[in-house]
Amino acid sequence: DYLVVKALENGVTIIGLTRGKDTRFHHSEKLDKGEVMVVQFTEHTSAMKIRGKAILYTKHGQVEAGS
Amino acid sequence: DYLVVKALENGVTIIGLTRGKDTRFHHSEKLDKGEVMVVQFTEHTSAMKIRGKAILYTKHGQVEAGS
Amino acid sequence: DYLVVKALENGVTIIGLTRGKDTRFHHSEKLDKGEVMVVQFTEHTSAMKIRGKAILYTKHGQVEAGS
Amino acid sequence: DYLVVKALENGVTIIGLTRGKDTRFHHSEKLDKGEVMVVQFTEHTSAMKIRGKAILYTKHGQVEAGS
Amino acid sequence: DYLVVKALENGVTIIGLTRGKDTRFHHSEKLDKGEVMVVQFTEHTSAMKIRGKAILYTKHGQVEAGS
Amino acid sequence: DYLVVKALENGVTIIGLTRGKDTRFHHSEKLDKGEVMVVQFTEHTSAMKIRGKAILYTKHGQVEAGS
Amino acid sequence: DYLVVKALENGVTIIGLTRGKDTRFHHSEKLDKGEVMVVQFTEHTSAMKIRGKAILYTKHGQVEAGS
Amino acid sequence: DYLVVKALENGVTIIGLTRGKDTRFHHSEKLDKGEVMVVQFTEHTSAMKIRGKAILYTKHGQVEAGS
Amino acid sequence: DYLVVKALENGVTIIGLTRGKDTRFHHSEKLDKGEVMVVQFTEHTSAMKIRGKAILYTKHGQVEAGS
Amino acid sequence: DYLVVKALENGVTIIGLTRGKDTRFHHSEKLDKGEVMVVQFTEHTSAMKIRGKAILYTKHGQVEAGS
Amino acid sequence: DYLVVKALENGVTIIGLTRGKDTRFHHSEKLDKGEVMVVQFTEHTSAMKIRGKAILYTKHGQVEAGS
Ligand SMILES: N[C@@H](Cc1c[nH]c2ccccc12)C(=O)O
Ligand SMILES: N[C@@H](Cc1c[nH]c2ccccc12)C(=O)O
Ligand SMILES: N[C@@H](Cc1c[nH]c2ccccc12)C(=O)O
Ligand SMILES: N[C@@H](Cc1c[nH]c2ccccc12)C(=O)O
Ligand SMILES: N[C@@H](Cc1c[nH]c2ccccc12)C(=O)O
Ligand SMILES: N[C@@H](Cc1c[nH]c2ccccc12)C(=O)O
Ligand SMILES: N[C@@H](Cc1c[nH]c2ccccc12)C(=O)O
Ligand SMILES: N[C@@H](Cc1c[nH]c2ccccc12)C(=O)O
Ligand SMILES: N[C@@H](Cc1c[nH]c2ccccc12)C(=O)O
Ligand SMILES: N[C@@H](Cc1c[nH]c2ccccc12)C(=O)O
Ligand SMILES: N[C@@H](Cc1c[nH]c2ccccc12)C(=O)O
Repeated sequence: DYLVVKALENGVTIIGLTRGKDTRFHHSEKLDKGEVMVVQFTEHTSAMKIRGKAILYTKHGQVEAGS
Repeated sequence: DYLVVKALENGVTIIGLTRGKDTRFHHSEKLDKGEVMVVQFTEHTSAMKIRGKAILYTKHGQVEAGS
Repeated sequence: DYLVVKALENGVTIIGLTRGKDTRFHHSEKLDKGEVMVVQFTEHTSAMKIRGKAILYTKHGQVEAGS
Repeated sequence: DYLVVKALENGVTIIGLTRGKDTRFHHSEKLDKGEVMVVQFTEHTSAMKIRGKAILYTKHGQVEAGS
Repeated sequence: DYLVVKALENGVTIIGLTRGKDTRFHHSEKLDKGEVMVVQFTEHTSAMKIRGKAILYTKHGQVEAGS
Repeated sequence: DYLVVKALENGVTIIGLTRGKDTRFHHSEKLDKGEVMVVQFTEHTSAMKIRGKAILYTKHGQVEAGS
Repeated sequence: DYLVVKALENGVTIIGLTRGKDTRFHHSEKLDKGEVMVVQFTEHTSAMKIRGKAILYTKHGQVEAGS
Repeated sequence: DYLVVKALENGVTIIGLTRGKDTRFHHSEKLDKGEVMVVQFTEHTSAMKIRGKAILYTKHGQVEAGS
Repeated sequence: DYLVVKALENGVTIIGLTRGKDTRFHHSEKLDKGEVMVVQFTEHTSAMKIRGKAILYTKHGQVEAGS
Repeated sequence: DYLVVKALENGVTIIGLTRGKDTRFHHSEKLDKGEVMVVQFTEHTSAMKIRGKAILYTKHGQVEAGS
Repeated sequence: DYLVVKALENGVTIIGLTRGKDTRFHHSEKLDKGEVMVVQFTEHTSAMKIRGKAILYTKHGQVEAGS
């Protein structure tokens, strides 16, 4: 399972939260306008947070972030 | 399996409840308006509670929270 | 497999019943109006009971509780 | 696999029958009007019996009990 | 895999036949009009026989018994 | 995988043929008009033969036997 | 996986061919008009041959044999 | 996975090619007009060749051979 | 997974390329016009090359080779 | 699971990010206009970043990068 | 999982990139106009690059390369 995030402005961030008892940020990837990120859930990532104007393409349809 | 939560106002919270004999809150993630969270069920999380105005994108369709 | 429960009034309860030979209540989660709960079946929960006015989003469609 | 049962009157009962060589009632859960039960087949339950006016939401569609 | 049987008259019976080299009746459950039974195939049951007026909800559609 | 057989006349038979190197009849179940049988393929049954007027509900659609 | 064969005339035969290095006939089942056979692929049968007027109900649709 | 071959003329052949490093013919089955063959891929057969006028019913649709 | 190749002219070839570190031709099967080949991917074949006028029936639809 | 990336201009890059505790770039593949890349998620790649004008063909539909 | 590549001109190349920590070209297959290649992802190939005018038939639809 993966999802696709397209940045609609500069400075969009995709944050990976840790899997396990503890929930904290382990990585934050910055995207410039137009850049696209394709990300999986993994052994280390069981939740993600997206900040800034972006479109998410997920199995439950498209979601607009930042508005 | 994951679900997507988009905050429609500041102060939306996504609470993870523990898996196992005992059911208690193990993490609460605050979202500002427009922020989007993508979360899985995991070894530690078998239930979630969403407070505040938000839209959930789930395998059973979209659900409006907070109204 | 998970299902989604949205409370349409205060005081909605989602009760987890124990898996195994014995069937009893192991947890009851109270929801205020507008709050949404997303719950899985687990090693400890093989049945659930929902009391009060709520909408359930399940794989067999939406079900109105409390009416 | 789970099914959903919504009670349309007081006193609806969902009975769990034992899995194995022997078939007998191991649990009977009473529902009041409007209450909803979501139940799985389990290691201990391989058949169920529903008495009283209720709607079942199953993978083979909706079934009205009690009429 | 389960199927649903709704009795349309009193005295409907659902008979479980044994799995294995030998085929014989191991259990017969009586249903009154309006009662609904939800039954699985199991380690002990590999065939079922339904007598009396009833509707079966199966993966191959609905089947009317008794007519 | 199961199939459903509904007898349209008395004396319909469902015959189970043995799985393995050898192919012979191991069981023959008689059905009266209106009776319904739901049967699986099993460790002992890898083929079936249906005689008499009946309707089969299978994954490849409905098949009329006996005509 | 199973397929269904309905005989449209007397003397229809369903032949099972052996699985393995060697391919030969291990069983031939005769069907009279209207009789229906439901057959699986098995540890011993990896090919079948149908002779005479019959209808096959397979996962790739219905096929008329004998014409 | 199986496919169905119906001969539209006498002398149609279905040839099984060996699985493994080496690719050679291990069996050739002759069909007369109207005869139908249902064949699997197996431990010994990883390719097939059909000669003569026939219709193949495969998961990718129907294919006419011989024209 | 298999695909079907139908030769539209004489001299069509289906070439199997080796699985593994090394990629070379291990078998080339010649088809005459109208002949049909049904081929799997296997332990020894992880790529195929088709030369000449033919139609391929694949899970991604039909593809015309040779034009 | 794989995705397809088609470069709409020269200098499009597909970057593979490492799987595991640490998230860094392990490979960056340059594409010229019209070149197409088909890429999997792997033991070493759990996220990808695409820069420049391109079209992504993913399981969640087509996504335009670079605009 | 496989994909199909049809060359629309001479000199189309399908390049296999290595699976693992290191990403480099391990094989490049040249196609002449009209030739069709059917290729899998494998233990040694986790990415592919296509150069020249061609059509790709993938699970995400058809993609034109080289334009
Ligand atoms: N560390 C948590 C992260 C998480 C996943 N889903 C969640 C839902 C709510 C809150 C936290 C989470 C876990 O692996 O379970
Ligand atoms: N600790 C519980 C949490 C839970 C999951 N589903 C539920 C339904 C109702 C009540 C509690 C729960 C469990 O893992 O089973
Ligand atoms: N303890 C029971 C709970 C249960 C599940 N499904 C049921 C249906 C009917 C009655 C009880 C149940 C069990 O695990 O089996
Ligand atoms: N004890 C039985 C219960 C049962 C399941 N399906 C049935 C169908 C008919 C009669 C009884 C049953 C069993 O596990 O097999
Ligand atoms: N004892 C038989 C019961 C059975 C299942 N399917 C059948 C079909 C025909 C006759 C008998 C059966 C078995 O397990 O195989
Ligand atoms: N004993 C045979 C029964 C059988 C299954 N499918 C068949 C098709 C044709 C003839 C016989 C059969 C077997 O298990 O394989
Ligand atoms: N003995 C052969 C039978 C067979 C299956 N599919 C075939 C296709 C062609 C010819 C023979 C066969 C085998 O198991 O492989
Ligand atoms: N012996 C070959 C047969 C084969 C299967 N698919 C092919 C495609 C092309 C050429 C040969 C083949 C193998 O098992 O791999
Ligand atoms: N030997 C290669 C063959 C191959 C499969 N898919 C490919 C794609 C491109 C180039 C070569 C290939 C392998 O098994 O991986
Ligand atoms: N190293 C990370 C890469 C990653 C995957 N998905 C992510 C989402 C957000 C941030 C980082 C990631 C991991 O394997 O988990
Ligand atoms: N060697 C890399 C190849 C690769 C696969 N997918 C990728 C995406 C981007 C960059 C490189 C790759 C790997 O197996 O993981």
